[in-house]
Amino acid sequence: EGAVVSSVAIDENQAKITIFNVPDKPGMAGKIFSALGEAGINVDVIVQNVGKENFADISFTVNINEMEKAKNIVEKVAKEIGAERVVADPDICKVSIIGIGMMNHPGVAGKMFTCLAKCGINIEMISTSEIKISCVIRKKDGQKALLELHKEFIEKS
Amino acid sequence: EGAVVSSVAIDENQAKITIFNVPDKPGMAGKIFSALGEAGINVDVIVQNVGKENFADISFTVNINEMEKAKNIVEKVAKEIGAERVVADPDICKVSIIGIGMMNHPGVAGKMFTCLAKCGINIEMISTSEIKISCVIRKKDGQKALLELHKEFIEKS
Ligand SMILES: C[C@@H](O)[C@H](N)C(=O)O
Ligand SMILES: C[C@@H](O)[C@H](N)C(=O)O
Repeated sequence: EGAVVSSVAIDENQAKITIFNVPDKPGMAGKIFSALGEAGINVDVIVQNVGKENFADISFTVNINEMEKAKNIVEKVAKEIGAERVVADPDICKVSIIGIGMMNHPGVAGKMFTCLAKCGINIEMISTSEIKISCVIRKKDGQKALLELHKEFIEKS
Repeated sequence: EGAVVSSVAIDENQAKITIFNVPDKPGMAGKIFSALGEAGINVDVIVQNVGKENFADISFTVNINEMEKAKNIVEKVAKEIGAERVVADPDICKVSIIGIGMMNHPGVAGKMFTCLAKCGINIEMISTSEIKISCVIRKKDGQKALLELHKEFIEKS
């Protein structure tokens, strides 16, 4: 399965913002991201997992230079929609493995996550598409993660 | 911004599985997805948002035909790692908008989420990459969502 991953990448210029306990009903995500869009803020990853007890958390990443602006916008919307609180965290990075048809190669995800675990790196967010698996981790772990993922997926194949 | 989205898609053959309250420490995601990989189960979306109080939920989707097999595997791992419980849900579908460089078109995500909200559709999971924004919603809402997203993004541009 090593052959299906064509590259590994890191983005060390991102910050994450989490809106905790967004009411889990239609229109909430729309309000948040329309407000960001109107302000011209480029959003990279958006992650939302299933809600619990009628609330869901929504996280997204932006360029670290836009973190304060994005946070201010989202705090306004959070008040309007009755979300609990907003936390901005610049101390992250995003590591990704990129390849074709990864969905058809079971084990690629497990291999990536195990590789990070072997470095003692905690995975904070996961987002995927057919061609990319991305993990948000602590910024300090980024270079180590990149090195080990490269060894695991690129050098071994 | 309508021009940046080249297609909209639906996948009505997926089920979602959520492992609730996974201990938020290195190695947990690795164990779960290695077990699925060893069983040859193809995983599509994987979503994990930031943890709270040392626990995080992990959700993923599989072909509906593999749901039971995947659920059984994950329940075993969940026991081993001390996760709280596993819930499998076949009553979903995944709708996506696909385009180039969507990150550089602020507002695309907000437009998609607002479009779904206007149909009264609740967004249950969100996962993104540069070329794709996917939402997991109730299966019954799928065709309506596809129609409206197509009107919004394809017919209007
Ligand atoms: C939480 C948020 O995604 C909500 N379910 C919505 O549809 O907007
Ligand atoms: C929750 C899970 O992702 C855990 N943080 C891990 O690194 O495996």
